[in-house]
Amino acid sequence: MSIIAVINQKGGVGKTTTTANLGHVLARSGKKVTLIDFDPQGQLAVALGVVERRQGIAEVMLEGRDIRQLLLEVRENLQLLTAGVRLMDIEQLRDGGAQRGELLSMALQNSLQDQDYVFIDCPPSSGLLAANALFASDEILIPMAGDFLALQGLSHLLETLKKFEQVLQKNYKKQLIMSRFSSTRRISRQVLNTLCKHFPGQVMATVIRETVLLAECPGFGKTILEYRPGSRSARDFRGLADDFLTGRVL
Amino acid sequence: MSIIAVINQKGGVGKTTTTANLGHVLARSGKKVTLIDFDPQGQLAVALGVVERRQGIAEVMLEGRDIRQLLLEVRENLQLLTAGVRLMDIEQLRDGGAQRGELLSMALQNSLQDQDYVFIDCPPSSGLLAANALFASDEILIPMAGDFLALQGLSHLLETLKKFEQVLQKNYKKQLIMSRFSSTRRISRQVLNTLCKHFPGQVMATVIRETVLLAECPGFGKTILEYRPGSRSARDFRGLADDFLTGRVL
Ligand SMILES: Nc1ncnc2c1ncn2[C@@H]1O[C@H](COP(=O)(O)OP(=O)(O)OP(=O)(O)O)[C@@H](O)[C@H]1O
Ligand SMILES: Nc1ncnc2c1ncn2[C@@H]1O[C@H](COP(=O)(O)OP(=O)(O)OP(=O)(O)O)[C@@H](O)[C@H]1O
Ligand SMILES: [Mg+2]
Ligand SMILES: [Mg+2]
Repeated sequence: MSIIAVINQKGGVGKTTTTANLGHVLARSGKKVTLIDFDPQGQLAVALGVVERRQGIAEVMLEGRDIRQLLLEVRENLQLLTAGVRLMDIEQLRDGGAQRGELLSMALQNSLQDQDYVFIDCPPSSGLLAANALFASDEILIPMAGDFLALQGLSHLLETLKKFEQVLQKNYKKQLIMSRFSSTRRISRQVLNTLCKHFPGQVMATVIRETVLLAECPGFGKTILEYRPGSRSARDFRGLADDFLTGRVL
Repeated sequence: MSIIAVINQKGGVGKTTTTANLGHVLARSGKKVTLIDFDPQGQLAVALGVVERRQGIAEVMLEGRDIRQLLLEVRENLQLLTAGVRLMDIEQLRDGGAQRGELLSMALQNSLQDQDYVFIDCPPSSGLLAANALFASDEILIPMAGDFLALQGLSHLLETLKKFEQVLQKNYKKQLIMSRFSSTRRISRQVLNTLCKHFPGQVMATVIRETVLLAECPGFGKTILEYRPGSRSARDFRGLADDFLTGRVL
């Protein structure tokens, strides 16, 4: 079982979109996948068609609730643990010192062992929620949009990750995903070229193209596989899943 | 002097882009404008060409530094107060109870009185930084992208704002800006129609169209007025400034 944080403090780059769609493709291919909505906005649940507020990971971390009772089977082989009602409280925990960063890791201990992959959809910030996700994870996926501010934000993220690796004595496997690529935009191509140059062997081979379909499908609570199974976008995510499983990079 | 929070916890909707470009147009038209980078990512400074890390609003709030010494005149009539090095610390302040939310308001007291407008570029979160911005502001601008998750996130934001208004006994003037509008995308038109239907008189008349120019110009530290003065995008922001000054809504 491997735990993967989908993280980037830059907003709107495609963290939730990547988690929902990559997760679903892997589940369809027979892997056992759990997705954790670790953003108080709760958009991963919405994107998968779960709209009512319900207890989730926050209540496991803060109240010791049993994870098994809160997991929702949202698709075949795909479970969702929603954000819960109190996830925002974790950002403002005052007591507990360094242990505040270990709550998620403790909550996941000895559970989900039957899963192949657990993905954590992170919020666009670098506080205690991000710290908890990083502490609990073995791998990191970094969605990147094809624009300058996303590239500029990456240096901020890598500084944060470096600090974590030093404190935790950990070396994460880090992979970048080009998640909103417009081949007609020079800036998009420049961002991709820059990533390949500075992070050789760490950029996943399949780019996710910018398409209106991915802006529409969360509105129906459907993944791209359900909304437009024959689309280029569905192919993009199938390609990304292959990259993830085989380690194919640019 | 009016203080305006540019806020939306949904990431990547155009908060920083709106603050930089609307601020510059108003300054060009002769208004005295101060912009505060209230996001630890520090992207408002980058978008205006200020790249080195320097002291800013965090040091005013946490160390009592004098605001006048930290203000940068970045364009004619346009001052910038950068994020500073310790802005992230504010999200995790543990002591001080409710006063933790008043630090910005106290820091701005009796300064910037000579300004016409002070805009606060907020981070994509709803913790203590957002609380400080809301406490200090009289008005709120909410940039909205033309996609379903931005619309869904709006209900989350409005819940947060309602709580604030009750606690602070305040009634904010709230205006929505359609900040990444693609007329060829049905979802974009649907989002705009939904906003106009549910928030009559609160959607600013000019929509900011999606254009590669706005994804490029931060890379040169230029606003749209400098990067492509004759473009449709420059016209969009001039129109938005007129809406802001005259109260023109859809
Ligand atoms: N490749 C794409 N093409 C078009 N739209 C996309 C694409 N990827 C994501 N989107 C849309 O862009 C918006 C932002 O994506 P998403 O919400 O997944 O990003 P995020 O990083 O999770 O955002 P946040 O920082 O707010 O959590 C969403 O409305 C989504 O539907
Ligand atoms: N109308 C537009 N057309 C094209 N690109 C845009 C437009 N508005 C903003 N952008 C680009 O989209 C990205 C997100 O915009 P911006 O950074 O201003 O949003 P934000 O809400 O401040 O993000 P964050 O939540 O990370 O603070 C940036 O790279 C910006 O250049
Ligand atoms: Mg998200
Ligand atoms: Mg911003």
